[in-house]
Amino acid sequence: RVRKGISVVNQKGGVGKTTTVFNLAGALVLEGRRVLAVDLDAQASLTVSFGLDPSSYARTSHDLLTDDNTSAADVIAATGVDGLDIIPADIRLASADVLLREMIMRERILSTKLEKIADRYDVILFDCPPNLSTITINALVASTEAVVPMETQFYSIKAVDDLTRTFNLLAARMNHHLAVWMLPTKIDLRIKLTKEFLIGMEANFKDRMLTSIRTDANLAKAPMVKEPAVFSFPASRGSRDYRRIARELLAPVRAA
Amino acid sequence: RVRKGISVVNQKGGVGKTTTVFNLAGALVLEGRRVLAVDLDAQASLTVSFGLDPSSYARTSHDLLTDDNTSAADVIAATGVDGLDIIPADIRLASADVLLREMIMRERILSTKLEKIADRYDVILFDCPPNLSTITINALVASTEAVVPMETQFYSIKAVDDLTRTFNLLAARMNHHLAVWMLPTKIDLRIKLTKEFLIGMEANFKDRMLTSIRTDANLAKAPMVKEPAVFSFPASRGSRDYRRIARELLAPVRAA
Ligand SMILES: Nc1ncnc2c1ncn2[C@@H]1O[C@H](COP(=O)(O)OP(=O)(O)OP(=O)(O)O)[C@@H](O)[C@H]1O
Ligand SMILES: Nc1ncnc2c1ncn2[C@@H]1O[C@H](COP(=O)(O)OP(=O)(O)OP(=O)(O)O)[C@@H](O)[C@H]1O
Ligand SMILES: [Mg+2]
Ligand SMILES: [Mg+2]
Repeated sequence: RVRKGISVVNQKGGVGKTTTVFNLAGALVLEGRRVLAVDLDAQASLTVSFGLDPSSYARTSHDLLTDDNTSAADVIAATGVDGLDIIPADIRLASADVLLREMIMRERILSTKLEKIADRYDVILFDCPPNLSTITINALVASTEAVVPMETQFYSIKAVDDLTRTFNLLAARMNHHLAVWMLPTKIDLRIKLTKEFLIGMEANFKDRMLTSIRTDANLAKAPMVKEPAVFSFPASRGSRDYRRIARELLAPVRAA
Repeated sequence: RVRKGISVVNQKGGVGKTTTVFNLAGALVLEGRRVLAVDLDAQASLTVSFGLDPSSYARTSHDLLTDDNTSAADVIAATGVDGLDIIPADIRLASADVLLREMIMRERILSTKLEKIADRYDVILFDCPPNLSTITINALVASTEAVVPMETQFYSIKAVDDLTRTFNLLAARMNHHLAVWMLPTKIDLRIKLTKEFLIGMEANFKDRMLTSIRTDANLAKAPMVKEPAVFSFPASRGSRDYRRIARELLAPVRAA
């Protein structure tokens, strides 16, 4: 396993997975860590967030997962930010799951290949697609921790239940235990429903809760200027919130 | 084909697909139409929106897609709203795509099975998962139209490009032509970025644009009371907006 592999995961769509990886990666670099961000979504949202063109890469995370002759070193690319590399994704990932199902040790492909470059990075972040496919399982198996972005909305409850079942399955079937952190996103405490929902989350997840990410238009703007908010909007709420999360995830007391 | 089959589709997550199917279905019932809503997402967000328990059904859309002996009539269930039925989903859909890939005529399974009950409904709505899998293709092939909910955000541009490629592929490979409508969601014109984005969308899609759905907390609350907003919050912005969309989609001039 990587020293510190963190999957940012939730099969519910649009909760802020990519926004979290993009901005947390920047925040971890500001904490002096060497970071690799892995884009595992066919939409390649993380890749385009850095202003990169998914179709410009001969090999991407699709090849890393489905081609035995592709190593991690073959697909690592620069992001333009010192100390932060990326493994880009492309649209072919949309049908990778079918190819993966036929492969032996299909859940451990990422973990095995990333071990070879593990010493080059302090943290590896995985941006997962909005599903619980073999690709997402690969990220979880290669990780020591999982961060679950959650909106304060009705559909989040069932999403977390389904996700918890997957974590329990990994522990039972593969003896793979993750430290799981909940990350409330798009938080606006002026909205009554949000406040009530947050109180429920805190009662439910107790010391498994990271501090909330507040709603901030600058987080939606950052990919338009191709830089995480910690660089493009350093004084913004969003930047401060992700810097705090970076410190929370690095704090020794947090290591499960 | 069904007289009027509408796929609500966008591989970008969290843009308002389920919210659109849930509330548009209610609005179409108020227009006097008999409606079937088909849940094709493993998250079963649409199923739980009506207060239904996905695990309480012996057979769901998963079986309709993967089991030759399951007919549409076998999986149709009541929603509690007169004139509105549902085909529920369940978590097993998460691995249905792999089973589908092995089947002959895999893209036409839904279309063929739904033809048998087509005369019972005026409109069939499909709530698609956040990907462009064989399941989503099945919905598109069974449809005459596609509604694409879009947020006014950076990631929407690439999402629509990728989606348009899929529509073009269907037309070229299967001679299947869809009337495609863009539906701006979560619109708040007080936000400058939203206004600018909307102007860009209108210039780009011209007469393919439906009227916007404004941001409305009641739309997020409606699934908590298990009834579309047109019934649970009839005076709300969200309810009015979805009633207008229902009329726009039914208007003869719209029929592509
Ligand atoms: N804290 C926040 N404040 C404001 N906007 C946010 C925040 N977090 C995310 N967003 C916006 O919400 C939308 C969804 O976020 P994002 O695309 O990161 O979610 P995701 O979970 O990666 O989606 P998908 O399931 O499609 O991969 C984006 O337009 C993003 O800019
Ligand atoms: N017009 C709106 N105003 C306010 N909230 C909205 C609106 N439309 C959708 N929402 C909220 O945004 C969130 C995402 O919507 P929804 O779950 O319908 O999207 P989706 O595209 O179906 O997501 P997925 O990709 O996970 O299937 C939900 O919490 C929903 O309540
Ligand atoms: Mg994403
Ligand atoms: Mg949905």
